[in-house]
Amino acid sequence: PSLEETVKTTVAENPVVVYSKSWCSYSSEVKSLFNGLQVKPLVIELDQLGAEGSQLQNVLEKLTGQYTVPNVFIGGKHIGGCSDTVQLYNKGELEPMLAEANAK
Amino acid sequence: PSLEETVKTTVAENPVVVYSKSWCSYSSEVKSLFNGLQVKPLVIELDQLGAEGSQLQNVLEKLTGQYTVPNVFIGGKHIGGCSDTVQLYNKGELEPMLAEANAK
Ligand SMILES: N[C@@H](CCC(=O)N[C@@H](CS)C(=O)NCC(=O)O)C(=O)O
Ligand SMILES: N[C@@H](CCC(=O)N[C@@H](CS)C(=O)NCC(=O)O)C(=O)O
Ligand code: FES
Repeated sequence: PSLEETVKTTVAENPVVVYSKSWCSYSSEVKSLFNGLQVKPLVIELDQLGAEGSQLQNVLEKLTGQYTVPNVFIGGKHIGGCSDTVQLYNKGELEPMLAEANAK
Repeated sequence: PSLEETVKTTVAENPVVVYSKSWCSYSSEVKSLFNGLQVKPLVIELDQLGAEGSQLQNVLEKLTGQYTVPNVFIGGKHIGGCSDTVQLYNKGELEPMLAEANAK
């Protein structure tokens, strides 16, 4: 499959997916937000995939308009970055989304 | 001069110095904290210096014990990262330090 199909399958088959960079504090913040909610996201560290990492980042930009990390999906839906996810949490909208996606 | 001497001279001669990475949100946060206080730090983007960037990062670790970015100095004194600088600000201790270092 193409990288694009791989991303589409990954986000469809996993309740929560975080495309991340291992040394990035914003990526760590969103990972610990999910861990605090007893959710185990599928985490893909783009910086640990060699050349495929930057290819994936370009595919994510094409599919979502977002090049930056962290890039978060819940229930197959593109959520955005760290600030978007934190905002949803603060508005009480994140947990219902996680429940609906059977992430807990 | 060695890279170590260069760093020592840079932090001694500039009131506020931020070693940063241009695409890092924590680095941007600390830069905007200073800009909001009408302080223009000397910003060194480690990712824009080629091989010297990672050498500088190693020298900073040797001199300060801190490898991560942002790496902040005020009045020649090592402050720490983004969270350290924000904490000092929240405690009301950052502005007096900036005034003492003639940063404003
Ligand atoms: N507001 C966004 C900021 C995202 C952002 O700027 N991420 C940086 C790293 S912290 C990035 O991806 N920079 C480009 C790159 O690393 O390739 C969020 O909360 O996720
Ligand atoms: N708590 C620290 C966190 C610093 C940190 O982990 N920085 C990351 C980037 S956000 C880093 O330098 N990682 C290793 C690297 O990028 O070389 C701070 O507030 O500055
Ligand atoms: S690389 Fe610094 S916050 Fe992401």
